[in-house]
Amino acid sequence: KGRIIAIANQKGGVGKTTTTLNLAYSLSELGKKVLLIDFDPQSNLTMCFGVDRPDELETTIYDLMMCIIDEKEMPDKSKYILSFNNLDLIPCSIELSAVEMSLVNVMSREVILKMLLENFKNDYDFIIIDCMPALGMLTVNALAACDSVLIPATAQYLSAKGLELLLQTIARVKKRINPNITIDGILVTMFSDRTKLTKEILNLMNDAYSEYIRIFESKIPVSIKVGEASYRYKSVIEYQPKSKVALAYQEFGKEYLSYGN
Amino acid sequence: KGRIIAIANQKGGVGKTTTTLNLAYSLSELGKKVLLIDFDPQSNLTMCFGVDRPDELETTIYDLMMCIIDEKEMPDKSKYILSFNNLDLIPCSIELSAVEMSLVNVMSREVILKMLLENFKNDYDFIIIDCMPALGMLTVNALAACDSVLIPATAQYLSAKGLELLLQTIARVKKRINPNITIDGILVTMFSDRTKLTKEILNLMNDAYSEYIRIFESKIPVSIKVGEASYRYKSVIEYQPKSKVALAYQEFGKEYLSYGN
Ligand SMILES: Nc1ncnc2c1ncn2[C@@H]1O[C@H](COP(=O)(O)OP(=O)(O)OP(=O)(O)O)[C@@H](O)[C@H]1O
Ligand SMILES: Nc1ncnc2c1ncn2[C@@H]1O[C@H](COP(=O)(O)OP(=O)(O)OP(=O)(O)O)[C@@H](O)[C@H]1O
Ligand SMILES: [Mg+2]
Ligand SMILES: [Mg+2]
Repeated sequence: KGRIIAIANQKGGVGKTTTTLNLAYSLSELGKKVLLIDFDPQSNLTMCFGVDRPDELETTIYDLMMCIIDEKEMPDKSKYILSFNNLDLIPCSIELSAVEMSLVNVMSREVILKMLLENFKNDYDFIIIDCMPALGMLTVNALAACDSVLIPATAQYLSAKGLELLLQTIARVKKRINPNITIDGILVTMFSDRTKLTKEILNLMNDAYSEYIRIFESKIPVSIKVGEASYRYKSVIEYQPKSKVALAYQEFGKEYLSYGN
Repeated sequence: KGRIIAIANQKGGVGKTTTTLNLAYSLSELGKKVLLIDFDPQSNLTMCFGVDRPDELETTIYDLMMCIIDEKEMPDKSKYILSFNNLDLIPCSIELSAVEMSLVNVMSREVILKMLLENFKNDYDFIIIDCMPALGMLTVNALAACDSVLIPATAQYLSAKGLELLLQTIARVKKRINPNITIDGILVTMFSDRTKLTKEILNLMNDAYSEYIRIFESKIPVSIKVGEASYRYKSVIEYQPKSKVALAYQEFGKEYLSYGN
């Protein structure tokens, strides 16, 4: 109960937000109670939940982080948790970028999110954190708070190269802050198996990492349905349940659970 | 001479690095002398120049920024400028993320890059800065230093939504730090005109912005050639000059110059 997963990769646009939403949806279809945390000031996950102007929300993850930092009482959960189709979300807004600066001089600054999430672990099977494309203090908070990291990555040269830096950061967090952190694995997204380059990059990734990091069997194919879904504030599983990409995310949900998660 | 362009968009993976490299290549084919600045600690542009391990470079933009901050003498240009096919590059490494913290208490912290680039303006027609997917102190430095901003964007819902925040940031920089900053325009990348969604998002963008921001005629099509090119450390114009995407970037270079840039 209350297993916390960080969806992390500092490379931009590799499907972190899309994977957060669809893995959550798939797990909830399989009977799990899931809380989503939008931990990116760009608030894409919050937008995908149908919030057109995240900056106009009264209470977001920023306010909750400040409550922990200033040792103030948290507002009532009903005041800020958004619910949609069996998924709960703690939304974000651009204010969260101010936290990175505020954290500079805060005691135990890397574990503020960890302390915050203690308040929710008993209410959910899974808490999934959508991270920003950076390895700064916010992402470190997510890595410090989580039980495990799930890494979406594309079969592109720049995405594959970026994995080294991410793994180094996770190793450092493991050493200094969160000894129990594990890596669930690498999920290949936006996969188009018809190209020779993709196969080549996949082989590179397998050679470099498969010995000590799982590379999930499920590969999420590239599909315009994903963009269409976010435009309609839906996960692609809801929007086009019979599509290849929806089925892939559902398969991935099952695969994820099959490893005893 | 010495016109400085910031390639900026806080959304991840919208083609900032790809556009930096290929616009530069196109301009150099048209006879312009171009200096590239890799201003993203993830150092993707530096990798595209063939540097397998940016962190092993002796001198990068990080060291130069620290020279300005500590008022030390800059090393000789030949020590750090990388050259490749008529393009010059000041490379980056992960160290640059340390600068964001160091800048917190530095006098005139938003104009450190501006001061640094004074040393190069006379040697080049264009200086093009590749920014990271964030609107923190590094990107603010790029916006403070540039004459104009070029915004790559995809015709996707999340990418289009993110433009508001970027434009607000540019407006704030214009008001407080760089009154002469202009926006060259929005370049639509990874464009696939066969989908209804793309047309819809393009119309949204046109309605929202075309009245006061140019949306370039040239649209960069999605193509696997781009990934193949970066894997071979080349711009796509070099790698596959006859491909649609290469021709589009060449067209874009001409279009860019046609507006008197
Ligand atoms: N399987 C897919 N097929 C096609 N498009 C996709 C797929 N997955 C995601 N996308 C689209 O690609 C873009 C990037 O995806 P997403 O925003 O989920 O990545 P991200 O890693 O969260 O990006 P950021 O680094 O900016 O947070 C979005 O416009 C999304 O709709
Ligand atoms: N026109 C295109 N067609 C297909 N793939 C492309 C195209 N342009 C860029 N790409 C690929 O998409 C990925 C993202 O592009 P790129 O790295 O240039 O974006 P970015 O905005 O610089 O990302 P980041 O926010 O991480 O800095 C890369 O793997 C790149 O090779
Ligand atoms: Mg995201
Ligand atoms: Mg980039």
